[in-house]
Amino acid sequence: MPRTLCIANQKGGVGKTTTAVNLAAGFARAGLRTLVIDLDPQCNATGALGGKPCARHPLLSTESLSTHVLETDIRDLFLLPGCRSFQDVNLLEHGEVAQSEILQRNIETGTSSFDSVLIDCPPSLGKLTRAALASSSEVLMPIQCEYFAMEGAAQMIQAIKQCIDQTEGRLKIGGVLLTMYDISLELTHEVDNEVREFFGDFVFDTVIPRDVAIAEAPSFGQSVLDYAPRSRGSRAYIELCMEVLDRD
Amino acid sequence: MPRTLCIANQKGGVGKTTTAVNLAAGFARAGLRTLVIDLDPQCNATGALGGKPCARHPLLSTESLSTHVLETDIRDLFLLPGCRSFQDVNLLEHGEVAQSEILQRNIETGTSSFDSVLIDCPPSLGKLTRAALASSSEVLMPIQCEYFAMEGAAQMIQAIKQCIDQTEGRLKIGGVLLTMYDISLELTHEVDNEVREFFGDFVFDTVIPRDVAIAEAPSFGQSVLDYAPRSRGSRAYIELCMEVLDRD
Ligand SMILES: Nc1ncnc2c1ncn2[C@@H]1O[C@H](COP(=O)(O)OP(=O)(O)OP(=O)(O)O)[C@@H](O)[C@H]1O
Ligand SMILES: Nc1ncnc2c1ncn2[C@@H]1O[C@H](COP(=O)(O)OP(=O)(O)OP(=O)(O)O)[C@@H](O)[C@H]1O
Ligand SMILES: [Mg+2]
Ligand SMILES: [Mg+2]
Repeated sequence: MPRTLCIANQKGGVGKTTTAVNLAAGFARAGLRTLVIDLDPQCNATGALGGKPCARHPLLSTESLSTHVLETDIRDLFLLPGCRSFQDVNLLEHGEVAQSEILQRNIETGTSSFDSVLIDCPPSLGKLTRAALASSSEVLMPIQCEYFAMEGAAQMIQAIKQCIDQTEGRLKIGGVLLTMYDISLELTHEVDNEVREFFGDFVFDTVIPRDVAIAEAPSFGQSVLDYAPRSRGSRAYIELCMEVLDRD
Repeated sequence: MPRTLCIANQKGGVGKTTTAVNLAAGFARAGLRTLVIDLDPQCNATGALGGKPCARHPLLSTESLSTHVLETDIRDLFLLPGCRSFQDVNLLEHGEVAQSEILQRNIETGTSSFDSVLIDCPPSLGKLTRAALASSSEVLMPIQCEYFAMEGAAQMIQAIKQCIDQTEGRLKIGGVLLTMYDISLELTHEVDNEVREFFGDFVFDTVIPRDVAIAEAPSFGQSVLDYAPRSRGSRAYIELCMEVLDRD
């Protein structure tokens, strides 16, 4: 089983996709054979890595995962594209337990040839995210330094604890990442203090600064590491990559 | 039937809650008896208006809506709080059609004493958002001036068109709002051009600038109009309010 990180937070727009793509690019650069799985019907991770969404979600298909895995422009980085179709999402969200089990089984059996796997989740705590948590070895939670960030954190932790119980402790909290960090704003420091008080050592030392290079990179189908290698955003994701690899 | 605006976009973190709260405060200031309905299990609109989430979602209860409506610190502004409980959200998301119909019926029958109603939606195109669209007279779509914004726009329009067909044209597109607009970023101008090309006259003339006062206001349980009346953010939401009222 590869190291499988679930990038999740029910709050929208906190940097889940951005973190999945750029952290994966960092792992690939460190020589790890890495797969990004796009579980969000918005398919942002698929677009950011230059892929096209599938008509049917590969995780629901009976064919082996490897038939759907795409190469990206980055050596050692591969993509399992997402699917915009609501039937599939609805099928996963509303289907019987069996559907989530298919998803879990496909993730577990289809990823053994990789060293690391990152799953980009939609902004919800529905069955898709719960199935992703259940198939992962750790959860990484990006948090924006804004007021609403803390409101949903307790709920997110509750859902993670439920998953940890159900998987008999296989899932652990990989870490909490502060994103879009703006050192000049008092609000940022206030939320930073609150997050560190609530999460303690789970919070990564590395924070990701707000940097327009990070927001521009996906329009070129590149990670920020390739698009703007000397930017603060790129350096921060490389630093985060080192810290995550250290925590293994 | 009051004018009922559904504030929706499946993309996360684009300013749905911020727009629902501050636009509602603008309507109340213009003398309209206004209700904010919090349909998001994150309950951010509830927190931003100083309310507490309910144990059971008021829209699913058999009691009349008015028993759950709360006053806020703002004259003429009322709140129907949200509910964090997943049972209710799951019930709405997974339940039979009947559940969505209860929601729709409760919105339609319970809001007749108001002049305007704003519904804050979660970042998804699931049954909750679709039921909200079906109970509204118009949909207002906040869009962040970032690359991923356009990726999901076409899907959102498709879902809105489906709703317009199902409600025999009662729902119309109220407008598209550009949020977190940063005039100094080239990315902002690029996305602005793309959005106006795609949506044409639906795009409001008013854009909401990125302004930290907007992000600080909810931690004081206030709208930005009350928290920082001379800020760019407050002026922009007042301007938007005038433009929305003009479009009626
Ligand atoms: N550190 C950063 N600096 C500047 N912009 C950023 C940063 N991180 C993310 N962004 C931008 O902010 C927006 C939100 O980020 P992203 O889409 O990754 O969040 P998300 O949590 O995946 O959203 P969703 O909840 O919709 O899935 C994107 O437009 C992204 O480019
Ligand atoms: N114009 C603005 N300037 C600065 N910050 C803003 C602005 N609009 C919103 N924000 C902040 O950006 C974050 C995202 O906004 P908000 O929570 O309203 O988006 P949302 O679409 O409701 O998110 P979700 O998809 O999670 O429901 C919040 O922390 C909010 O305070
Ligand atoms: Mg995302
Ligand atoms: Mg919201």
